[in-house]
Amino acid sequence: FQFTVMVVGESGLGKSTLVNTLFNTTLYPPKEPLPPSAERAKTVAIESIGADIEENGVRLHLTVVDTPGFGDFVNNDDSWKPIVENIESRFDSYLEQENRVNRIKVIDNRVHACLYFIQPTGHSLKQIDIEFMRRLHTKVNLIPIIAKADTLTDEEVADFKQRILADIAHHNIHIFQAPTYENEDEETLAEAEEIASKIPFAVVGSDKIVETPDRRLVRGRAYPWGVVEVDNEDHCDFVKLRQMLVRTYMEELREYTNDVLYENWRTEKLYS
Amino acid sequence: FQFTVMVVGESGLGKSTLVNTLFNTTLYPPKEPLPPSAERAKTVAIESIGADIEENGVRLHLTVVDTPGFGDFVNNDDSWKPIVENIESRFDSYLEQENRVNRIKVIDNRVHACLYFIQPTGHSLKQIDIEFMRRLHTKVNLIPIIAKADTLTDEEVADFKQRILADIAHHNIHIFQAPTYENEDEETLAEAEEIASKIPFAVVGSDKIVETPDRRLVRGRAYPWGVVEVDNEDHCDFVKLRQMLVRTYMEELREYTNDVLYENWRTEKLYS
Ligand SMILES: Nc1nc2c(ncn2[C@@H]2O[C@H](COP(=O)(O)OP(=O)(O)O)[C@@H](O)[C@H]2O)c(=O)[nH]1
Ligand SMILES: Nc1nc2c(ncn2[C@@H]2O[C@H](COP(=O)(O)OP(=O)(O)O)[C@@H](O)[C@H]2O)c(=O)[nH]1
Repeated sequence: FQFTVMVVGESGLGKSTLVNTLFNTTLYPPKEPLPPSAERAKTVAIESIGADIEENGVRLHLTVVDTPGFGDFVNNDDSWKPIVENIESRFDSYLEQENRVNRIKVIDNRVHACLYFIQPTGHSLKQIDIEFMRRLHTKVNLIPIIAKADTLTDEEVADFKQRILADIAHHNIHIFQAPTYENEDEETLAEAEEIASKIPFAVVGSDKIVETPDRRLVRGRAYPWGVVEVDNEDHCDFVKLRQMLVRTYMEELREYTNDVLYENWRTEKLYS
Repeated sequence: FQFTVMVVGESGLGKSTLVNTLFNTTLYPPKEPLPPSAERAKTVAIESIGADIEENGVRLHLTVVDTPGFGDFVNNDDSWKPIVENIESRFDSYLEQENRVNRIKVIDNRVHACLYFIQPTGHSLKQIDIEFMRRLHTKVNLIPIIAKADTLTDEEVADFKQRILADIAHHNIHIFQAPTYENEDEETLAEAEEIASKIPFAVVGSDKIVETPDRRLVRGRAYPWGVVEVDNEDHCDFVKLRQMLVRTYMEELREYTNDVLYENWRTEKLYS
């Protein structure tokens, strides 16, 4: 089946690295650094990259939609526009397929989740974060994540998460909340709550294998003062993000997109 | 005597922490986090904070000029303007004092150095960095520093420094280069070269004392995977920045401001 995830955040927040880490694949090859004289983009671009991968024995076609340029200009007014337009054009093309007489094979390339990367300032959300999320939370499942979380101590992560959630609540922004079902067993409910309690996930990404001081080989980042391990839950919430996105909630993300976000858009379109 | 340093960079790059670390004083008290409903600034502000400190047995009046709001808006067009205006108004007030008949006590509150904080993206300079530096390098001694350098591995720091210097060269930006004199001894020259080779300094700041795994008490940041030490030259260039700013070059920074930057501005003003 199809799963489309969009990544949004300013350049240098580790987006490409995180996508590679999440799907354990070099979806994004290492970047060739631009020469200083290179012409810099003037508007937000929308680029897609696809791959067939297998998760939990399930084969899926993964599409990652990148949004280079977002937040990178001196003036970022309306930088959310090309992104909203892209999401809605996918709704349009789905509606068109649904409306065909002969609906043999509907290809669902709607955006099922949007990973929004928050710069680890340690203060609170930036203006651009709030502007973006306000415009997009009714169109796509928003999953805000704290980028490069190895910049923050445990205490700073806890405070930062609290302030981010306060900002989100204050601006009435709806971020993706995994639904819980009454008929689920204790263990699944506990796991769902465990995941929910970590939002926004503070993640570290790495496509490199490094050796820890006690000689284990892990995915991580090696600093002179120690090694951050991506898959170590005492170091960051990467495992939780992966569980939420890939193992536990891929189905819910697609259903919510179809049953709620797309339906609301379709209804609005009919009556506008 | 008077020493005035300006700090510029977007919110959350550790500017207040670094100032406290540099002068070993709580010049900036811990920030009270703003509530989500707080009205956010709309323009760049200029705020000064002063303190009498002693460095190397020399008493000096230190003024730190902060520029909250720079780079923080969705639209940062012209965010350099209030900063350039502030620097020039200080030139104006110095010129006015010089022109008085009775020049008893001239107070030099011109900006002697500007610490420009670069976000540790790992790629290259952002548009706003280039825009700012192009506008200010002829008005003030620019000292670019890589903020929160504990975000970068040793290899990433080396690559990032190279690309930053390439960007700076490409745009003909003049950053402060400490002058070297022919009559200096071998040791002083070697020290000067050692400092110059680290530019732009990759710094880590901390006003907290933490304990290292081998039980030393140091200024630093404690992570689950290790302790970054501010004063450890294998961890960051903080010591070099401090040497350049406080021990070695405070005199040169003030002289260059007076003999070159101010003089050029004064000449331009006379002929404009
Ligand atoms: N500290 C830290 N650096 C990271 C992390 N992930 C990636 N990086 C580094 O950040 C730089 C930019 O990463 P990249 O994935 O290209 O960012 P993008 O521009 O958002 O796609 C590279 O030097 C990466 O090695 C992370 O989790 N923590
Ligand atoms: N990783 C890292 N965090 C830092 C560093 N210096 C300060 N911080 C943290 O970054 C956050 C913002 O620091 P602050 O000094 O208020 O930044 P400012 O907004 O630029 O003045 C705080 O949580 C600091 O503890 C540093 O060198 N490295």
